[in-house]
Amino acid sequence: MGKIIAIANQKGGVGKTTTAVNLAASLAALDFKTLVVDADPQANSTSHVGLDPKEAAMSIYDLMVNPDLAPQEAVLETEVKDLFMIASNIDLVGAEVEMVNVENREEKMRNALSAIRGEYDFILIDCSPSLGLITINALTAADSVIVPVQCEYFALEGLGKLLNTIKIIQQRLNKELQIEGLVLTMYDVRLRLANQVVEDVRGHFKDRVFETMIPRNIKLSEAPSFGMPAIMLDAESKGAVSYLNLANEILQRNDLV
Amino acid sequence: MGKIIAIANQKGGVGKTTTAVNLAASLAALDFKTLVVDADPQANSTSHVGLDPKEAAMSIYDLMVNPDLAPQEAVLETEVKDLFMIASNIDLVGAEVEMVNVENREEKMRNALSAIRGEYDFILIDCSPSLGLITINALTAADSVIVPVQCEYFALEGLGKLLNTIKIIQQRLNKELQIEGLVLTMYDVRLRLANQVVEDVRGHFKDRVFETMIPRNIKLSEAPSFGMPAIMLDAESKGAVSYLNLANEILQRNDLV
Ligand SMILES: Nc1ncnc2c1ncn2[C@@H]1O[C@H](COP(=O)(O)OP(=O)(O)OP(=O)(O)O)[C@@H](O)[C@H]1O
Ligand SMILES: Nc1ncnc2c1ncn2[C@@H]1O[C@H](COP(=O)(O)OP(=O)(O)OP(=O)(O)O)[C@@H](O)[C@H]1O
Ligand SMILES: [Mg+2]
Ligand SMILES: [Mg+2]
Repeated sequence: MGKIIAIANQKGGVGKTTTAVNLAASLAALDFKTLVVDADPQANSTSHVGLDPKEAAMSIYDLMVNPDLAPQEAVLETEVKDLFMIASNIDLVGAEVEMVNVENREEKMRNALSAIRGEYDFILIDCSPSLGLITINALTAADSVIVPVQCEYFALEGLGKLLNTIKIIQQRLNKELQIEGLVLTMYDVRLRLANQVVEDVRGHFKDRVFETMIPRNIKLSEAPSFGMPAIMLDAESKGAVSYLNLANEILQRNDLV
Repeated sequence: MGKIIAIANQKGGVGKTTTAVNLAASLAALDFKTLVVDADPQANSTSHVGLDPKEAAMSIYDLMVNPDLAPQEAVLETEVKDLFMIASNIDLVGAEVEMVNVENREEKMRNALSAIRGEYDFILIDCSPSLGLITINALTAADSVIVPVQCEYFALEGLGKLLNTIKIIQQRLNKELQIEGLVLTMYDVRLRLANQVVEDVRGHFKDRVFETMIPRNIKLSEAPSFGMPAIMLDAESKGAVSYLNLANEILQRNDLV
């Protein structure tokens, strides 16, 4: 019974896409069948695994607006065994306005994914930098949420708002939603600011913060230009290893290893 | 007659807020009276200049939904002489859905700013990482747009969509809208990827790219935690100097120096 995890933070550029793709690739490398759903109209996750959003016959947008479609039709294979993708589409930009008067508009993604969740061990949803309808759909569809927190000052400011939104979703739309954890990203041990942010976040959120931190690592930012996760570009790199460690930590927390 | 410049890019974390605040502070340091409008519900620009969005009596949201308000009432002083701010408000998150059936909803910000533009030499609008209604309002209100482009792979992917959106705005909502320029941000001369992005962007967009590049510089990311622009934290830092150079380049392009 696949676990659905949303990767969300309305702050831009904190490592949501990098986390979604590299964590998924790590879980796949550990033989867990994993699906990434690209719920960001920028379609960065789709291109990060080497796919072209324009070539996808169907996207998560189609599944949300047309419940008769079989979600399996939207699933694409990637270069990585056990890693699959449902692509994004630019039409997601208009979905919020299009669905203004639609009943249960927050549950469209949950309904779309319910028919296929049993075929995967994990389903990771990459969200856009916003708390709008599509991200709310992802949080309503998810069993838990991973919050990437960049080791920068602005990253702290937005956390309160995000956790408030998660509380509202838990009360009104998805009682089961848990916080899988906060993951510190782009950590540079040499920077005083980064160490300050780590101290603040661990002090405030305690064991809800993963032990594993993702260091700033050039292979993580180069991998998308090759259309592959970092584990395929350079499995020995600090970036790839850190995401493998994160995968293992999540598996332990879920008693799967 | 103040020039209104939108700082926009739907890709998250590329340096929109850092550019809006530090460019504005540099223009103010050169004795140009400058107003920053924070059109991002994250309110990062507002806190970057040391203000608390919750304490602002009025925000850009109020001016947009209530045309009878005098925009001067929303203007706040900052620690920097000649630098002023109109704060953001979390209510911006709901504006897109609230204004679905409102006539001329794309022109609300332009109308709100028209009464005060004469009082400033420059008005910079910090946009959120999206191409939704608020960013469209900013592009409709603006005379020109500055596009921060992070020296990373994903930054290139989104440029096409942004430039398409700008073309549509020029055709339908704002014929006068020009591209002030693309500014390369977080440039690290040691990284092959960064140099590749610089080459690609300069090759493709030629003289629409500013000569001035903004280097990755720790003072730029520390300054927000002190509630001030980098020029106040450390005017000699590479980050502060690069934004002063950008200000001078823009002034030259506009025959103001
Ligand atoms: N640990 C890291 N080390 C180095 N570069 C990184 C790291 N994590 C992410 N990056 C780079 O930083 C940029 C931002 O990361 P990413 O695009 O994953 O963030 P995001 O939160 O998905 O952004 P958006 O808000 O636009 O969706 C990308 O160019 C990415 O390649
Ligand atoms: N040149 C730079 N050198 C070092 N750090 C930088 C630089 N420019 C921006 N930063 C830092 O990188 C992060 C992202 O920058 P910023 O918040 O300005 O981007 P943004 O485009 O406004 O993000 P959003 O899409 O969330 O609005 C911030 O923590 C900022 O302090
Ligand atoms: Mg992303
Ligand atoms: Mg910003």
